[in-house]
Amino acid sequence: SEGREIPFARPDSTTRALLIASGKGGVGKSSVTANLAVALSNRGKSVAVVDADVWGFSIPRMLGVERAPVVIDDMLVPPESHGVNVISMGFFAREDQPVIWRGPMLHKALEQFLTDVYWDEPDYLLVDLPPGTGDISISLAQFLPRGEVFVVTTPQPAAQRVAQRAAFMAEKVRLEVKGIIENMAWFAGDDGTRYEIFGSGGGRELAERLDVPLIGQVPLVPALREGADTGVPIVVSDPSGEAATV
Amino acid sequence: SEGREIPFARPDSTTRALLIASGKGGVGKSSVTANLAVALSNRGKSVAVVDADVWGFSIPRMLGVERAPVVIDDMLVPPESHGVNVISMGFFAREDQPVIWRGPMLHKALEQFLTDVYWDEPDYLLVDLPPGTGDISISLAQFLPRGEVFVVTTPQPAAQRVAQRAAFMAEKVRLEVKGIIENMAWFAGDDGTRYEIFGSGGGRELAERLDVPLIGQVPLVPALREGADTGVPIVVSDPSGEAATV
Ligand SMILES: Nc1ncnc2c1ncn2[C@@H]1O[C@H](COP(=O)(O)OP(=O)(O)O)[C@@H](O)[C@H]1O
Ligand SMILES: Nc1ncnc2c1ncn2[C@@H]1O[C@H](COP(=O)(O)OP(=O)(O)O)[C@@H](O)[C@H]1O
Repeated sequence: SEGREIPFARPDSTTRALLIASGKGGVGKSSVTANLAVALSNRGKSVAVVDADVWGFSIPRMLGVERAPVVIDDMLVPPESHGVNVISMGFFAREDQPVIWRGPMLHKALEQFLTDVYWDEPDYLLVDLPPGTGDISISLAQFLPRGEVFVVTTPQPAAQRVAQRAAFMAEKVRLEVKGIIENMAWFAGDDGTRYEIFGSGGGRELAERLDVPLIGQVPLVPALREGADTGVPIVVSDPSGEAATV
Repeated sequence: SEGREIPFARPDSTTRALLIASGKGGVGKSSVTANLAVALSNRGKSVAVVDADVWGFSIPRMLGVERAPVVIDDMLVPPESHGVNVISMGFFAREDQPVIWRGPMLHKALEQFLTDVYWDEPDYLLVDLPPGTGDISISLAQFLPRGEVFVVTTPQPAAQRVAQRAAFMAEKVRLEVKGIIENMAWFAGDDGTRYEIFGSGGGRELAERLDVPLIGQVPLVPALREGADTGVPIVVSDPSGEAATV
């Protein structure tokens, strides 16, 4: 609705806005966002997720969200799943169809996700950003000027140059990168052997280069992917305690 | 240069244009493109790669391309590596910086990759598309009306709805999907155990849905990622013989 302000942009807002970013797709950014949200909720926090990954939305599927938002008194009431309230472009589009929204229309839609949704002052607002960089990040930085950016990357050293794009983007829109999360860090075989399928050290390297903490390493856990596919995020997937560190 | 035609669009062109697509980033589309190019070259074919993955270019690094294109008589002469000639947005941008080209400027740049580069009638022209869908695919379909689209996906069933976007895009621009390549199909432990880290069946399912062949399954091979990072594509990474099938 016209003229409504964004509650999270107010100086007296008690909500921490965490923007989950990546340099490219497929590093597990959406998975990390979904599981981090549930981990925080399991610690008794009230959590909201804005799925701003417009062209690659997967949060509704990953959280097993069963119903669409309801409209009450001009406000969207977001559905809840596993203790997390969710709004996503996915509620207004099909996963197998490309979303062609761009430019001012998209900017307005994102703004409405923040102004016209009944969020009720959550402790945490997690935002799943599109991979890489782009207009959406610029819009969101305007809407959430105190947003804290966390970059999800993978262990291969070559991935860090690409992951750095997310950091450049944050700097451009004057948001701070608060930490790095290294996903798919290793795979543990049945006999406990640790296979570094995607190499090692990338998360540490990026954290050092940006002078921010490496807040966690998440291994390749087949149950995590299965959970993502079936909408049951595995709360044990907070093995490195990012929820504690965040 | 103005008015130059695209050699590959001519009806008498003997070059097969293979457009390598994916529904989202991180499924290994660029890796598959690079390794397929080298596999074809190892079979004695002349191969060119146009890295149209503008915002996520990785082909130069993956193929270990050491020098930039040279300009001779108004034409760009592409560098060669492992028997493959390459042009990429990566020659005109840094990997750790977001590329902000959009719209008509990008359309023109892509056209020039095809008209103003000395390609010398290769047997195969592989095009690494950006993940997902977008304007670039529309442009390329105009430039390469006989392009054959191959979709790279991963084994998880949930990935297929997303992979289907690439098929929708192809249909929209009137190009045919010719085959599916399932990447990261499994991981073989030291003792030969096959771990289906990302599930199974997705490639088969997508191929059946689109009524095209599943032309290959590529396992997770750490050496493939290392090769990609160091620019030495592992030619043995054609384990399922896509180069033979394509
Ligand atoms: N730690 C992990 N272990 C196993 N599978 C994972 C892990 N992280 C992500 N995945 C899987 O990898 C795929 C890509 O993850 P996704 O979160 O969609 O990446 P992004 O949001 O960066 O594009 C998904 O199928 C997801 O379930
Ligand atoms: N079959 C494979 N085995 C091991 N690593 C792989 C395999 N395919 C891709 N990778 C690695 O996974 C990462 C993502 O692959 P990439 O080709 O960049 O994906 P995309 O082009 O779809 O974004 C890269 O680090 C790459 O080296």
